[in-house]
Amino acid sequence: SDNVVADIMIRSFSTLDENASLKDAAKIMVEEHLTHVPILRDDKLIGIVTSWDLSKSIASNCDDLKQIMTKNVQSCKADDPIGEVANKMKKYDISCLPVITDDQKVEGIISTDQLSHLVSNY
Amino acid sequence: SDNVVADIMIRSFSTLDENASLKDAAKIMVEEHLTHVPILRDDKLIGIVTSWDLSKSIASNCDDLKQIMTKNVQSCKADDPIGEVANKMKKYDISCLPVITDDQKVEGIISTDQLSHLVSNY
Ligand SMILES: C[S@@+](CC[C@H](N)C(=O)[O-])C[C@H]1O[C@@H](n2cnc3c(N)ncnc32)[C@H](O)[C@@H]1O
Ligand SMILES: C[S@@+](CC[C@H](N)C(=O)[O-])C[C@H]1O[C@@H](n2cnc3c(N)ncnc32)[C@H](O)[C@@H]1O
Repeated sequence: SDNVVADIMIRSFSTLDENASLKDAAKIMVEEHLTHVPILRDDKLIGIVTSWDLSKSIASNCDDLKQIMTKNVQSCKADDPIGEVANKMKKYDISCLPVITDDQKVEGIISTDQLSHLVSNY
Repeated sequence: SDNVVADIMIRSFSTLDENASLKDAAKIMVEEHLTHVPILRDDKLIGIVTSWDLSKSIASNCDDLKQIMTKNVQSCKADDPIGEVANKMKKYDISCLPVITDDQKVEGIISTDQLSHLVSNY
């Protein structure tokens, strides 16, 4: 498909500052029906926390966001082809990529949910 | 696409009995990198718990699996066309459908992750 990320990425999403609590992350996920929340330091992407990470927190009784979040974040650019980001998510077994600008600011999110909508009939 | 669910569904997955604890659910998700776990009563599908539900548990300080799990489960059959299940997941904003037999037994799981792999180049 000739689509690029910008054609299907979500543009309204929530982020958290790195000093937020794990409970803040859980509340945002519940209130906004999200499963992936980018973590920022001075507006730049430094991590991601997902609902799967919250299962880590429950299983290990650890509630420190800085320990639970993933710091080595896979991301993509708005003009990346859809096929390429689908490959990346498959390769790393992840369901979501933050879309970042050249100075590490987050301008969108693309997940396997959006990609799967390309497969639906309507 | 002419694919049916059976072509791409996951056949090895974990389930939990309805009397399991929320912590059991969190542990299975962590150990097996899963985000969706079907809940069974006498081997029949009666609910589903996802990592998103765990964020509900943290945000609301409730750790009772029976209260946190979703009881009205959307599911599909192995011979359903892929386009149809993609529509269903989009309609209900869910990322996974258990694949069930005529007597409510779970024989597989299909998620937006599998559907998105159809979009990747290789
Ligand atoms: C391996 S995946 C498995 C579950 C599911 N596929 C998902 O993406 O949540 C879960 C782990 O991947 C991490 N993760 C999710 N999106 C990521 C991304 N864009 N870059 C790096 N890690 C990511 C999460 O922080 C979590 O620890
Ligand atoms: C509305 S979705 C939003 C997050 C994400 N899209 C997901 O599927 O986890 C989250 C809720 O959907 C429920 N859910 C997930 N799969 C389901 C299914 N096959 N049938 C019914 N509810 C389901 C979960 O129990 C959870 O309460």
